[in-house]
Amino acid sequence: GEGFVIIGLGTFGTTVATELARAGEHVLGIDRHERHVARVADELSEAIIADARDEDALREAGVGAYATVIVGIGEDLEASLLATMNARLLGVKRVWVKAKTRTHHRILLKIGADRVILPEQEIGRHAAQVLRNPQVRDYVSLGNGFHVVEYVASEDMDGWTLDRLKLDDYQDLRALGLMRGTEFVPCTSPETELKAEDKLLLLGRREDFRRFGDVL
Amino acid sequence: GEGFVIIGLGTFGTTVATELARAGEHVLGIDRHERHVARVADELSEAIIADARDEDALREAGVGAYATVIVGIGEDLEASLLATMNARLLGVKRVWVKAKTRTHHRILLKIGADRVILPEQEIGRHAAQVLRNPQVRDYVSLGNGFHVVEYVASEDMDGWTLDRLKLDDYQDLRALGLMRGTEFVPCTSPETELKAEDKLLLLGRREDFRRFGDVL
Ligand SMILES: Nc1ncnc2c1ncn2[C@@H]1O[C@H](COP(=O)(O)OP(=O)(O)OP(=O)(O)O)[C@@H](O)[C@H]1O
Ligand SMILES: Nc1ncnc2c1ncn2[C@@H]1O[C@H](COP(=O)(O)OP(=O)(O)OP(=O)(O)O)[C@@H](O)[C@H]1O
Repeated sequence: GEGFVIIGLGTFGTTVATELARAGEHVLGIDRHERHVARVADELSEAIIADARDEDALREAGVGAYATVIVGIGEDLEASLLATMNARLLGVKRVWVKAKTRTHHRILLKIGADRVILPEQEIGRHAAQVLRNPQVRDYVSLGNGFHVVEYVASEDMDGWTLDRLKLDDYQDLRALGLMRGTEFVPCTSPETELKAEDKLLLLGRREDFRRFGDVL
Repeated sequence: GEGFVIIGLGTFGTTVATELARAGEHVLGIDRHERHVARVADELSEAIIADARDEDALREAGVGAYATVIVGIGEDLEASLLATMNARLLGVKRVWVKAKTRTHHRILLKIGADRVILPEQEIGRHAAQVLRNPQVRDYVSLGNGFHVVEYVASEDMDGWTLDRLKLDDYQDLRALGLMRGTEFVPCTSPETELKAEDKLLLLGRREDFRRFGDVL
């Protein structure tokens, strides 16, 4: 609540701003390029042309009244740092910042960012995982080395029963269930039959998945 | 198998290349800037300075022998398009391409990319979701409007039984289980007691989660 300010309306900043606005949130967008402001002005509550390095400009834009600032300036480290520091100076409670490198990441955390986001690294890691294991469609990390993996059953697995996956051979691997189109199929019985394209929802440790992928 | 070529060693390309190399895959990295090639040369199987727009340069680099090419050139649309077309001309089976805009996305698919990746949009959408619902830690899309959401129990929810979430009031919402530290707790009984910080694994439709988030 209490609105969102997006400073830097590049691809990332514009996406965050418009997604929030479409969900009904109050969004102020700020960029120093008139064209970048103009292309989102209709969708946001407010859109202002300003240089984020200028504390007074941000104060006049009313940034201090907001609970959250997102800084979407990736290339210009100095501008990204100044925007972050200015947001903090104006009393903003939550500041998230997009960055390009681990070094930016560390510096930003030191100067007051609550969270630093590295889109190219996150998506790059994810792409590498899926490239190596095409049946791994997506996954979430739960922390502590555990993951929930969306694993798509291949043609060869059509007709297999669940026990053929030998999940018990692994330290901590289990099937939470599977989606077949729009139908949820529980995986409580080892006799459960799989069909090609079924989306198995597997929970386990990273090491389990590595071996599981090698075995299949 | 059969190796990976990464054309364009920016942040995304470098991440994909090094992640694959660290997993033991055979990786060839290509970039037109000597510095970008030099910084990853030690980690990859091979690293070459070349302009991806030059089909002969790519042929000489041996790109035709690989099964997969990843194009990590985001800014220069023409170079990204040419790199994609060249990879196809050289007979590469799988070509994934990073892009910045929906327009690039559509053009790339038309000229032969198997998959187009938009890191800033994907992470931007994800960030917007988490900003609005801090308890939504992560999620995967299963297609057909279904998602698996990692939902962190708040302090207020400490001691709640599962039935207090009233999951049955929603069209398709169910608890697949929850992680408490490194322990998996099944959610088969409505009497299951929740603790703060528990990571609930919920499966449901987008609309269900929207209402669920509003109610809680
Ligand atoms: N000092 C500044 N004040 C306000 N806006 C700025 C400032 N510097 C850069 N911007 C804006 O930030 C936006 C993002 O800029 P940048 O070129 O760093 O993009 P990027 O990190 O490549 O972004 P993306 O990948 O999200 O497109 C641009 O719209 C740019 O005009
Ligand atoms: N014609 C080309 N041939 C080979 N490499 C190229 C060519 N054009 C650009 N590159 C390289 O592609 C890489 C990515 O370039 P670009 O500036 O488009 O990055 P980007 O999309 O902002 O990348 P990232 O966000 O992943 O850092 C750079 O290392 C650049 O040298």
